[in-house]
Amino acid sequence: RPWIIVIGNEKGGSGKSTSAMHVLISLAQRGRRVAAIDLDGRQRSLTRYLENRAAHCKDQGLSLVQPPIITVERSEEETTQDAKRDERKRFTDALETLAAEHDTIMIDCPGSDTYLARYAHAHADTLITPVNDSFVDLDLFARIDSDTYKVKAPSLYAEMVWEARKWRAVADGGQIDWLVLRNRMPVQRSRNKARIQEVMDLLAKRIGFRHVPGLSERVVFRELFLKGLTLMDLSDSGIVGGLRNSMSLVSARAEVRRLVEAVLSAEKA
Amino acid sequence: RPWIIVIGNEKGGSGKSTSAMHVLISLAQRGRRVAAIDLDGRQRSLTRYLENRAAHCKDQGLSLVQPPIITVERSEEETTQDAKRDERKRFTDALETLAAEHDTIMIDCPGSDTYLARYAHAHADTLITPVNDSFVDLDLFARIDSDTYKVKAPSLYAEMVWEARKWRAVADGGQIDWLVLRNRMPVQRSRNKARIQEVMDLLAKRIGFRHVPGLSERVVFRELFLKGLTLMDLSDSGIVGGLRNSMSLVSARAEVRRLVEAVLSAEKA
Ligand SMILES: Nc1ncnc2c1ncn2[C@@H]1O[C@H](COP(=O)(O)OP(=O)(O)OP(=O)(O)O)[C@@H](O)[C@H]1O
Ligand SMILES: Nc1ncnc2c1ncn2[C@@H]1O[C@H](COP(=O)(O)OP(=O)(O)OP(=O)(O)O)[C@@H](O)[C@H]1O
Ligand SMILES: [Mg+2]
Ligand SMILES: [Mg+2]
Repeated sequence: RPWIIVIGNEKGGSGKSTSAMHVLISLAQRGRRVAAIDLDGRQRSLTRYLENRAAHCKDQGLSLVQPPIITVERSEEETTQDAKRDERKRFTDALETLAAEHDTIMIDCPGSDTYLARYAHAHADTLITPVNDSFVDLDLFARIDSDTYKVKAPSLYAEMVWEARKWRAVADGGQIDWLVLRNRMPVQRSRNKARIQEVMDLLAKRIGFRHVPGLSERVVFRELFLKGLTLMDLSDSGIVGGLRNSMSLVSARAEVRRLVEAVLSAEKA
Repeated sequence: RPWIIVIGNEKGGSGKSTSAMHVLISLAQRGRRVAAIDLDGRQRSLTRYLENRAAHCKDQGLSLVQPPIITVERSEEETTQDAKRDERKRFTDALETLAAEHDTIMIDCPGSDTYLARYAHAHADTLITPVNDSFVDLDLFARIDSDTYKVKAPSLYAEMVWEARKWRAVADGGQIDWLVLRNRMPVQRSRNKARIQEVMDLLAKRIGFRHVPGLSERVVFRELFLKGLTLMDLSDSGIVGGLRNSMSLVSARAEVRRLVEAVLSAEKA
């Protein structure tokens, strides 16, 4: 059975699709037979990103790695029970279709609490959760004391992952290796950034995840979507019309590489 | 009947709750009888922000404006029809409860496409949509050509607002004044920022919204959540333990003030 990597965080805009695309392409470039499943049947950001890539390659006569993707549509069933059964089936069908020809499957979740996302979490070998460098986002992990910055209690998303881990343990005794990374971190040092680092390290022990090196706030992450490119497709001078700051590009690529290495070490585990 | 302001964008993490809190507190400080409705029954970011504010004021003996908020819980009904009826009722009850004592009601929407959010959009006098300075976010407004940056076709969220406008016109002949602002813009000039500005100005004409001055990427927006404070609660030197860069604080406040003025000009219209 393939290695299943889920990118999850019910908090919207934490960087799931952006991270998913960069890890997906990195793994493909390293020769893995990797495919993707998009569980965001409405916004389909990862699907759109790959569609843009295919169109750009066709236009420009480029041949870049192009992992296949299955987009799981939302159920139209009228009752909750029927919708859940329908979604479980769609998920399993997508997984089985891809498992036949791929050893690694990356699953991008929507930015809200859906049954489909929960079901995917329960199937994860590796769960990757990007989170904004922000106490607003951390509120989904735990209630934090506003004076001492101590962890008062776990919160919604931590509880959801806890549920998924129990579900998984019951199903096949498997474990979920949970990697959490900060995204859109300010490049310069800031007191907020230092505080969030400390809180994340505490939460890692308390909630049970690995706090892995994250990604900085960089305009380049937002520029590449229309052409379906990732940092790993660019040379150091940047294909994208001469990117003005190749130092930033080199640092950005190093950050993605460190994330991918953390993910690969999860596979060995 | 009160002035209804809806903060909406189905794309997660675009800055709805952050903008909602800052506009809400600004209006309260200007003496309006304003209250809030939180339609994000699960994450409740705006509710949490105001809870933190109340707790902080109590701890520190501060007396800051404290607008009331009603959090609309998600329906537990088993069929789609029943859930919709239930949600319409909860929405209307919240609105009527607050309308009795307030002339302005601000409604924060969740970062996903829900019936409750759509119903709220159809009741808006003024709709405020923050969007990340990013082609990933713009994909929800329109398909953009990756070479010419021309608008190819409107997309999901633009269509949703179009539907809400039709619904509103049929219901009472009313119009929705739609304000769209970019959020988390890089402080420095960048080519991506300039391009997005142009695309937004084109979309404004084509889709029918006002492109209003937005908010820059600033760590301070993320630091204030735990104590429930906003930029408007801080003096120029910053209550929050001596904020190191008061220039940035002054500019940040000017940006919020410009947004609030754009919102107030919507009320006159
Ligand atoms: N490291 C980064 N630097 C700069 N911008 C970023 C970075 N990561 C993500 N973004 C931008 O932040 C926004 C949110 O990213 P993305 O869509 O990947 O998040 P998401 O978690 O998949 O969102 P959703 O919950 O809607 O699925 C996008 O506009 C994206 O371009
Ligand atoms: N102008 C800004 N500068 C810096 N950080 C910001 C800014 N605006 C928002 N943020 C941060 O971005 C993240 C998303 O903001 P917010 O929660 O307000 O968005 P949202 O649209 O309400 O999200 P959701 O879709 O989950 O409801 C938060 O971590 C917040 O602190
Ligand atoms: Mg996404
Ligand atoms: Mg919100």
